Amino acid sequence: DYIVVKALENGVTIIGLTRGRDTKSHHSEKLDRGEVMVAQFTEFTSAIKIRGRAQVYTRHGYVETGD
Amino acid sequence: DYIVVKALENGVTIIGLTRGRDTKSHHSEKLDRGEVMVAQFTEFTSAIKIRGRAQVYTRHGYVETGD
Amino acid sequence: DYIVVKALENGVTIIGLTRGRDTKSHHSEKLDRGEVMVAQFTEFTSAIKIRGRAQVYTRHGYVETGD
Amino acid sequence: DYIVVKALENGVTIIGLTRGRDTKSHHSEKLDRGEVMVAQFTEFTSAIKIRGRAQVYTRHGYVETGD
Amino acid sequence: DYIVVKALENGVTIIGLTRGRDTKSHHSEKLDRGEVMVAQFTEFTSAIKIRGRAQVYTRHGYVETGD
Amino acid sequence: DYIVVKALENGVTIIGLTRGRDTKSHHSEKLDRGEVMVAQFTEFTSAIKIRGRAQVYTRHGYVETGD
Amino acid sequence: DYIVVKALENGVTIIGLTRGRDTKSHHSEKLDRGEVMVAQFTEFTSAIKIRGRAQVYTRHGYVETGD
Amino acid sequence: DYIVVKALENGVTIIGLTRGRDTKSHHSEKLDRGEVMVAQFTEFTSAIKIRGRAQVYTRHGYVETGD
Amino acid sequence: DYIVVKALENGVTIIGLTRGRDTKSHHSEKLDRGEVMVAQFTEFTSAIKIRGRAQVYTRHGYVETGD
Amino acid sequence: DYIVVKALENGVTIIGLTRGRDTKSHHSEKLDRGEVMVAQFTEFTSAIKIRGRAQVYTRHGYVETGD
Amino acid sequence: DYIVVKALENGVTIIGLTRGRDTKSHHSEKLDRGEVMVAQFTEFTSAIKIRGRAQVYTRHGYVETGD
Ligand SMILES: N[C@@H](Cc1c[nH]c2ccccc12)C(=O)O
Ligand SMILES: N[C@@H](Cc1c[nH]c2ccccc12)C(=O)O
Ligand SMILES: N[C@@H](Cc1c[nH]c2ccccc12)C(=O)O
Ligand SMILES: N[C@@H](Cc1c[nH]c2ccccc12)C(=O)O
Ligand SMILES: N[C@@H](Cc1c[nH]c2ccccc12)C(=O)O
Ligand SMILES: N[C@@H](Cc1c[nH]c2ccccc12)C(=O)O
Ligand SMILES: N[C@@H](Cc1c[nH]c2ccccc12)C(=O)O
Ligand SMILES: N[C@@H](Cc1c[nH]c2ccccc12)C(=O)O
Ligand SMILES: N[C@@H](Cc1c[nH]c2ccccc12)C(=O)O
Ligand SMILES: N[C@@H](Cc1c[nH]c2ccccc12)C(=O)O
Ligand SMILES: N[C@@H](Cc1c[nH]c2ccccc12)C(=O)O
Repeated sequence: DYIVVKALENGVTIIGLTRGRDTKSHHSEKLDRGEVMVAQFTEFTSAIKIRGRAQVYTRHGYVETGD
Repeated sequence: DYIVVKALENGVTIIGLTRGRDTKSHHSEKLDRGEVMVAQFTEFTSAIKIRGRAQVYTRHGYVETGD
Repeated sequence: DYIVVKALENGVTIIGLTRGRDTKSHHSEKLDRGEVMVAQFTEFTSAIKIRGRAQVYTRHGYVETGD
Repeated sequence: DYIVVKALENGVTIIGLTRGRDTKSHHSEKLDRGEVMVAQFTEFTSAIKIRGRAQVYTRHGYVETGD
Repeated sequence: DYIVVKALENGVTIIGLTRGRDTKSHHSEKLDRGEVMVAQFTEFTSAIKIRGRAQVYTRHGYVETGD
Repeated sequence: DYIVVKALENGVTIIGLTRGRDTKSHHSEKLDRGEVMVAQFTEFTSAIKIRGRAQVYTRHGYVETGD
Repeated sequence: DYIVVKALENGVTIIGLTRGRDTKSHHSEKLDRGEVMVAQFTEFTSAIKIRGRAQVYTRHGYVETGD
Repeated sequence: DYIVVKALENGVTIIGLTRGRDTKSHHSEKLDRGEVMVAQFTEFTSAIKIRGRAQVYTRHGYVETGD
Repeated sequence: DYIVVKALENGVTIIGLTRGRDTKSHHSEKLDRGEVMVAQFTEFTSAIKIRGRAQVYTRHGYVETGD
Repeated sequence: DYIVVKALENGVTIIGLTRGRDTKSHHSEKLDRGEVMVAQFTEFTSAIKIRGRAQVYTRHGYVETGD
Repeated sequence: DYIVVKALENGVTIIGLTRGRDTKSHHSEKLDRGEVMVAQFTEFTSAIKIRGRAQVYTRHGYVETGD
C-alpha cells in the first residue's frame, strides 16, 4: 500500500511517523513544486502527514492539502 | 488498512486508541487547517477518534467531523 | 475490518463486547456530537453496540442509530 | 465477516449459537429501539438468530425481521 | 461463508448435515415466522437443508423455499 | 464453495460423489418439492449429481434440471 | 474450481482424465437427459472431457457440446 | 486455472507441453467434432497447444483456432 | 498466469527466455497458421518473445505482433 | 506493486529512497524524453521521488510531474 | 506481474535493472519492429526501462514510448 503526493508549491513536506508505541517523525521529505513522491507504509512508517499545498492520491480517493 | 483525514480548521485531533484489553489514548496528533494525515491500524492502534472539523475518507466512504 | 461511527448528538456510546465464551462490555467510548470513531474488530472485540443518535458506516452499507 | 442489526422496536434479541458438535445459545443480546449491533462470526459463534422487528444487513443483502 | 434464512411461516426448519464420511442431521433449528437465522458452514456442517416457507439468501442469489 | 438446489417436485436427489481414486455415490439426499439444500464441496465430496426437476444455482449461474 | 454440465440427451459422458505424468480416463460418469453434474478439479482429475449433447458452464462462460 | 476447448471438426488435438527445463509434448488428446475438453495447467503441463478448428475459452477471452 | 497466442501465419515463434541471472532462449515453439498456444510463466520462463504475425492476449489486453 | 513513469523531457530523475530507519536516495535513474521506466517497491525501495516533466501511472491513477 | 511491450520500430530495447542494493542493467533485449515481449518482475529484475518507439501495456494502463 502506498500514497501518491504531488507538490503544488515548493516546500511541501511529507512526514513519516514511526510505527510502534511512540508516534514521532522519523523523516521529513521536502518536495519542490511539481515533484511527486510515492510512499509506502512500512515497518518504520505507520502514519504519514502532509504539509503545504499538494495533491494526495490514496486508496480512498483524491484530496488536496493546503487551504 | 488506513484512513485519510484532512483538517478543515486548526486544532483537529486524531487520537490513537490502544489495541488490547485496555482502550486508552496512546497518541494525539494535532493537525492545522489544510494538513492531511494518513493513518494505519497497527499493532498498537485498533481504534481512532477524530475531533474538530475535518474530512475523513475510509473504506466505507466519506464523512465530515464537526457539527 | 472496521466500522465508522459519527455521533449526531452528545453522549453517543460505542460499546466493545468481548470475544470468547463470555459476551460482556469491555469498553464504552463516549462521543460528542460531530466526533467520529473508527473501530476495528480485534482479539478482544468481536461485537460492537452503538447507542444514541449516530451514523454508522460498515461493509454492508449505511445505517442510522437512534429513533 | 460480520452482520449488522438495527432494532426497530425494544426487546430485539440477537442470539449467538455455539460453534461445534452442539448448537445452543451461548448469549442473547437485547437491543432497544434504534440501537445497532455489529456482530462477527467467531470461534464460539457459528450461527446467529434474530428475533423481534429489526433491520439486518449481511454480505447477501438486506432483510427485515419480524412480521 | 454463510447463508441467511428468513422464516415466512412458523415451524421453518434449518437442518445442519454433518461433514465427513456420513451425512446425517446433527441439528434442526426451528424458526418462527419473521425470525432470521444466519448460519455458517463449519467443521461440523457441510450441507444445510431448509424446510417450510422461507426466504434464503446465498452467495449465488435469492431463492424461496416452500411451494 | 457450495451449490444451492431447490426441488421443484418430490423425490429430487442430490448425489454426493466421492473424492479420490474412485468415483461412487457416498450419499443421496432426497428433497421434497420446495425444499432447498445448500451443499459444499468437501474432503469427501468432489462431484455432485442432481436428478429430478430442480433449480440449481452455482458460481457459474443458474440451470434447471429435469426435462 | 468446478464446472457444471447439464445433459441435453441421454448418455452424455463426463470423463475424468488423470492428473500426473499419464493422461488417461479414471472415470466416466453417464448422465441422463436433464441431469446435472457439478464436478471439481481434484488431486486425481486435472482435465475433463464431455461427450454427447450438453450444456457446459465454466469460469470462462457457457458452451454447448454436441454438433 | 484451466482453459476450455470445443472441437469444431474431428481430429482437433490438444497437446500438453511439459513443465521444466525441456519443452516437449507429453500428451495429445484427440477431440471429435462437438466434444469439449476442460484442461488445467498442472505440475506436468505448463503450456498447451491446440491444432485443428476449435473454440478456445481462456481467462483472456475467446479465440478460434484453424484458418 | 499465462498468455494466449494465435498464429496468423506459418512460422510464428514463441520464445521462452530463462528465469535467473542469465536471459537466453531455452525453447522456441513454432506455430502454423491458425494454431494457438497457451503458455504460462514458470520456474524456467520469466519472459516470452513472439515473432511473426500473431494475435496475443494477455492480462493487459490484446496486441497483434507483426508489422 | 509498481509504478510507471514516462519522461516528457530529457533528464527526468526517478529516485529510489531506502527502506528502513533511514530515508536516503540509493539510486537515481535518468530518463531521456520518451523513455519509460517501470519500477517496483522492493526490499531496498519503499519510496520513490520523481523530478522533471513526466507522466506517472500508479494504482491510484494518473498524475503529471513538473510545473 | 508482467508488462507487455510491442516494438513499433527496430532496435527497441527492454532493459532489466537488478533487484537489490545496486541498480544496474543485467540484460538488454532487442526487439525488431512488430515483435512483442512479455516480461515479468523477478528475483533478478525489479525495474524495467524501455527505449525506442514501442507500445507498453501494464496494470496501470497503456503508454507509448518514444517521442
Ligand atoms: N505509532 C503509532 C502511529 C499511528 C498509526 N495510526 C495512528 C492513529 C492515530 C495515532 C497514531 C497512529 C502506531 O504505530 O500505531
Ligand atoms: N482495546 C480495544 C479497542 C477497540 C477496538 N475496537 C473497539 C470497539 C469498541 C470499543 C473498543 C474497541 C481492542 O483492541 O479491542
Ligand atoms: N463472545 C462472543 C461475542 C459475539 C460475537 N458475535 C455474536 C453474535 C451473537 C451473540 C454474541 C456474539 C463471541 O466472541 O463469539
Ligand atoms: N454447532 C453448529 C452450528 C451451525 C452452524 N451452521 C449451522 C447450520 C444448521 C444447523 C446448525 C448450524 C456448527 O458449528 O456447525
Ligand atoms: N457428509 C458430506 C455432506 C455433503 C456435503 N456436500 C454434499 C453433497 C451431496 C451429498 C452430501 C454432501 C460431506 O461432508 O461431504
Ligand atoms: N473421484 C473423482 C471425482 C471427480 C471429480 N471431478 C470429476 C470429473 C470427472 C469424473 C470424476 C470426477 C475425483 O476426486 O477426482
Ligand atoms: N496428466 C495431465 C493431464 C492434463 C492436464 N492438462 C492438460 C493439457 C493437455 C494435455 C494433458 C493435460 C496433467 O496432469 O498435466
Ligand atoms: N518447459 C517450459 C514450457 C513453457 C512454458 N511457457 C513457455 C513459453 C515459451 C516457451 C516454453 C514455455 C516451462 O515450463 O517453462
Ligand atoms: N532472466 C531474467 C529475464 C527477465 C525477466 N524480466 C525481464 C525484463 C527485462 C530483461 C530481462 C528480463 C529474469 O529472470 O529476471
Ligand atoms: N525509510 C522509510 C521511507 C519511507 C517510506 N514511506 C515514507 C513516508 C514518509 C517518509 C519516509 C518514508 C521507511 O522505509 O519507512
Ligand atoms: N535495485 C533497486 C531497483 C529499483 C526498484 N525500484 C526502484 C525505484 C527507483 C530506483 C531504483 C529502483 C531495488 O531493487 O530496489
